[in-house]
Amino acid sequence: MIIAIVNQKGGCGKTTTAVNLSACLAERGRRTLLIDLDPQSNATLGLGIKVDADKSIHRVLVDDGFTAAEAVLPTGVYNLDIIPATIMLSGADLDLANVMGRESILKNKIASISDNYNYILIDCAPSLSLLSINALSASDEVLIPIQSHYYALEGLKLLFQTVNIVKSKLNYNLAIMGILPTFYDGRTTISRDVLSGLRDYFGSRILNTVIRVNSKLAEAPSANEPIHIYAPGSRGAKDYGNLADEILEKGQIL
Amino acid sequence: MIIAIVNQKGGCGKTTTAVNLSACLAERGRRTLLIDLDPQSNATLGLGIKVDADKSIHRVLVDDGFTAAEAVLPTGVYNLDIIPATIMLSGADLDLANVMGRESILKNKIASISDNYNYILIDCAPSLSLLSINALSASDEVLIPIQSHYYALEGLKLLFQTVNIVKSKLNYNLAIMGILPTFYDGRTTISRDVLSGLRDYFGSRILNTVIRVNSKLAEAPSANEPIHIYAPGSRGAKDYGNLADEILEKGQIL
Ligand SMILES: Nc1ncnc2c1ncn2[C@@H]1O[C@H](COP(=O)(O)OP(=O)(O)OP(=O)(O)O)[C@@H](O)[C@H]1O
Ligand SMILES: Nc1ncnc2c1ncn2[C@@H]1O[C@H](COP(=O)(O)OP(=O)(O)OP(=O)(O)O)[C@@H](O)[C@H]1O
Ligand SMILES: [Mg+2]
Ligand SMILES: [Mg+2]
Repeated sequence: MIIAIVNQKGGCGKTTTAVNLSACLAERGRRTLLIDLDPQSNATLGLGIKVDADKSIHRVLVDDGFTAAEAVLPTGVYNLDIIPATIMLSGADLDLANVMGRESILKNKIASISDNYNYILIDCAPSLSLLSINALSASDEVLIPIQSHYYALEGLKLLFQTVNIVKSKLNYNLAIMGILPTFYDGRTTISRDVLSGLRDYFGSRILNTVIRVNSKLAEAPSANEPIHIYAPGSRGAKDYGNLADEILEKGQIL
Repeated sequence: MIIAIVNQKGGCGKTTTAVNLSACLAERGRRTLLIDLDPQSNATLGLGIKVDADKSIHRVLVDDGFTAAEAVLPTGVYNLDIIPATIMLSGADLDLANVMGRESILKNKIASISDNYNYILIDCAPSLSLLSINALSASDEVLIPIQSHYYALEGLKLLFQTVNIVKSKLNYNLAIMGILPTFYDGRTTISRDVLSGLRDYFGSRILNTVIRVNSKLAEAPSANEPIHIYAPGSRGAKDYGNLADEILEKGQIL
């Protein structure tokens, strides 16, 4: 299963979800690949991956002769591999602008390795540009992290419109896995109000798991470790463990 | 003085700073204009501005015959005007891609109204695309909000490189006003570590004011009010008031 982690709102926990959910799926014995599709390369940084400038996702996208398999690196976490990003990726929109079938390059390139993994997760930049469209057209499901804040609600309309366009024009398989509330702080009215608003409006599309605010999640990247290794007893480790279990259960139902 | 609020890292407090700093400058008697240059239009939303789809910053940029003055709207806060954004702005990179002098369109368009204001603040999207370059080339100073987190540090190198390129090729006036630590929570080691790391590395380029975590700042946009009106006694109101005072003092020195 290929999961795109998308939301054009900045700072809503996309990378933190990509890194920690993929690590928790790997810990539960699933072969997992994390693809960093954000020029900021935060997922690559957060796992402490040293990247050969010439062997990143950027080259996979722009160089027909370079396969996805050649860019795969181990992460040090058992069962978890990564295709890293570098800043070169910020040129992708221009590099790919005139390429035939530019929206489906990632889909075609990862087809050759997708059988090697149970789960592939794609971390996206805070935008709905060509890179994020590539992620949506390559994926089976979309996971949408959303902060329990007011500004976060506004962008959802556009995000759903974009998903529907990709679904109708590029990838009719694409389904919404769910909306993941992040940065939840039960002590504040804004968190409680936004969460109950989300549940009223989106019903079962809101995942059961809620990611609570937890400073250990902000610390773990500086130790280059996913949360279940950096702070196994923390709220962050419990919440991302619950998320992995919820996603594995959803997968069962099919 | 024209100030661009820029950082390609998502969710670091750009919009919260743009809205609340401009409101605090207005409260201190300065004629202030806020320009929303982010297609997410969070600054427009956060002040509850109703926008005529055809009279936003997008039209100012793409329509030679439409002046900046025609797009200016009152905000309901005394001394504070806004040029709002709509989602149309997400097409700007493509709309302007082949226009002569595309990096300096904003600079030329706001020249005709800049004498009407003491301060003009520009809220940017979480990217270093053509819109943010337009903001940098139109500005006198750059204000860089940065979360007290690990991922936030990584993008600074690229941001400084971009500022230097704009300074050498488009706007030799451009100076760095300072780095503004946001989401500071003195109870967590990550906040304390990152802040002391920032002060060691950047010295006096780090502003004295630190914006502390405060849920009132996340609540205020849902009431369409800046923080000094929504919660005048809150930490957020104090911190953004201090920031306005620090910037006014810096202006004095010149
Ligand atoms: N639940 C949480 N509790 C506390 N801190 C968190 C939590 N989730 C993420 N963070 C921290 O908040 C910051 C923003 O999260 P993150 O970088 O994952 O968001 P993002 O959506 O990937 O951002 P961008 O839009 O820039 O890609 C990071 O510094 C991260 O460490
Ligand atoms: N000091 C603070 N304390 C608590 N919440 C805050 C603070 N500053 C901002 N917020 C909230 O955090 C979220 C992110 O802030 P904001 O939207 O201003 O960041 P941004 O950099 O403009 O994001 P983007 O990259 O999407 O433009 C918002 O929901 C905002 O209300
Ligand atoms: Mg990210
Ligand atoms: Mg913003």
